[in-house]
Amino acid sequence: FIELENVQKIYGAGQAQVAALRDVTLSISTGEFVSIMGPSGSGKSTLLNLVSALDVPTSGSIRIDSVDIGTLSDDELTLFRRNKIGLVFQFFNLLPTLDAFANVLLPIQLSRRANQEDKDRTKEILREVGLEKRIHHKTTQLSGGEMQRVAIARALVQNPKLLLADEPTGNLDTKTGRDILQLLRSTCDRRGMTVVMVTHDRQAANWGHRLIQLQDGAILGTETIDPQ
Amino acid sequence: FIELENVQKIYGAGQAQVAALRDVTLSISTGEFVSIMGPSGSGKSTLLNLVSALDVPTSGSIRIDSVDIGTLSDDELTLFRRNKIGLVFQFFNLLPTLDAFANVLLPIQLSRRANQEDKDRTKEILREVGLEKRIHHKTTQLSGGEMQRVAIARALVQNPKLLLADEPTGNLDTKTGRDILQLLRSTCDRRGMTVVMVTHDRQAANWGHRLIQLQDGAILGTETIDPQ
Ligand SMILES: Nc1ncnc2c1ncn2[C@@H]1O[C@H](COP(=O)(O)OP(=O)(O)OP(=O)(O)O)[C@@H](O)[C@H]1O
Ligand SMILES: Nc1ncnc2c1ncn2[C@@H]1O[C@H](COP(=O)(O)OP(=O)(O)OP(=O)(O)O)[C@@H](O)[C@H]1O
Ligand SMILES: [Mg+2]
Ligand SMILES: [Mg+2]
Repeated sequence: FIELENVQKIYGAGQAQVAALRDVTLSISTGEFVSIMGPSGSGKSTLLNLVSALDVPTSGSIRIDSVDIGTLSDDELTLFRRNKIGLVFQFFNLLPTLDAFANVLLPIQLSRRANQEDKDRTKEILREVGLEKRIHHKTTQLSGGEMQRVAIARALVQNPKLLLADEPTGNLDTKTGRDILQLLRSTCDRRGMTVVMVTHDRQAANWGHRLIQLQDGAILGTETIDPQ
Repeated sequence: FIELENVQKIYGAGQAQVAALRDVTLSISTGEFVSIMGPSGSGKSTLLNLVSALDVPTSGSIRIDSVDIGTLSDDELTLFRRNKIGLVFQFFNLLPTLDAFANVLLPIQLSRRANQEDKDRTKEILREVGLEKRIHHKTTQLSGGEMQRVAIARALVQNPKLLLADEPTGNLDTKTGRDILQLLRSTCDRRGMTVVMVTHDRQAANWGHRLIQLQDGAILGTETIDPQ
């Protein structure tokens, strides 16, 4: 489903050049849940930015669902991302003036007029992440972990084929984090959604099928995770 | 050093009222390192906002270094905060157009003209948090964990009497997180700095002298942490 071939990402030039990713080759199959771990600054968020086509590699190619995303126009990329991919950013990117409900409904409203079914789905997914009592709180009236769960609900609301999540439990206590991981894994198993999750927490990584270790922009190794 | 008496914080009114803190009484002595844990939404960040006087309690009193902070004017609060307290926010609050060096130097420049010694100190503290190679990266050119470490360096640069840190290792891998906790604890022991640290990670909490558990805005219990 995802194929990276010799992907490099180099920021800056000359003296201040940083090789965030060096010659990464990787393949992830449909319905697989892959966890990515690695030290701070090792290239994890950069990898997700390239796979979601929010940034472009310096060299190498990325194919998703058999399409080389480097060949798509901006408009095609926007539609591709909107129809196939759910994104949970490391720092959420919620709209501060909207409430939780409006933030989650937003991806739907960007594609078409939301109907009653969409609104029911939005309330349902907010309930699933434990925020039934915070539906009409503005972003500024939510705690850190509550904002993170709004971001997760927004990424799932349109039943994406691919979920890219950057430290989705980083601001959650162990119990709340476990509930979220359970939701991601059961959605993956039930609907065949492919998941790529970056995390610093080994317990969280163990909810995946496979673990990839990244260091200084290169893949150190990959291992199968025994069912927990 | 810190005394909270019957502190309440209630947001909103009527139907949507939320009691973020309910009748909290707490005392923390000089040079103590206190860890605070609790589920997402239990009132941890609210507690830090009140102790740092960035928000005011609905009722109850807070004394720091024998001063009732509720009686200070805005100007007195600004000076009090700048001279005594170092703050690590849950989402950093860095200035995006400045580089790491300028973000860390900022608290000094707000009080007086920075001299060579200040600049050397700024470079030194960035080295201590492992960012000697990122000193002149702008905030937008840093990873999540690197931004977090800039925020920690900024909070420590003026050798505060009190450090308030909201999930300071939430975006760090285990090893980098341990280095930061070591730095906080050794600064606490060496200089008698009082530390109040909110965390979701029990391993991180264990670097403190005492653990306070918060739930639904109330203190569930407090326990001494055996030296690790
Ligand atoms: N301005 C506000 N208006 C209404 N409710 C608020 C406001 N700010 C915070 N809250 C609510 O107060 C509660 C406590 O928030 P707080 O940020 O202190 O939680 P927290 O313990 O830091 O959680 P987390 O671990 O998720 O960061 C939350 O349930 C939140 O929804
Ligand atoms: N625009 C940029 N210009 C220069 N360097 C950059 C830029 N963006 C990121 N970097 C560098 O690239 C490296 C990889 O960044 P990335 O955000 O992928 O790390 P990460 O693995 O997600 O780290 P963390 O766990 O701290 O979030 C970092 O060392 C960072 O300093
Ligand atoms: Mg990152
Ligand atoms: Mg918080």
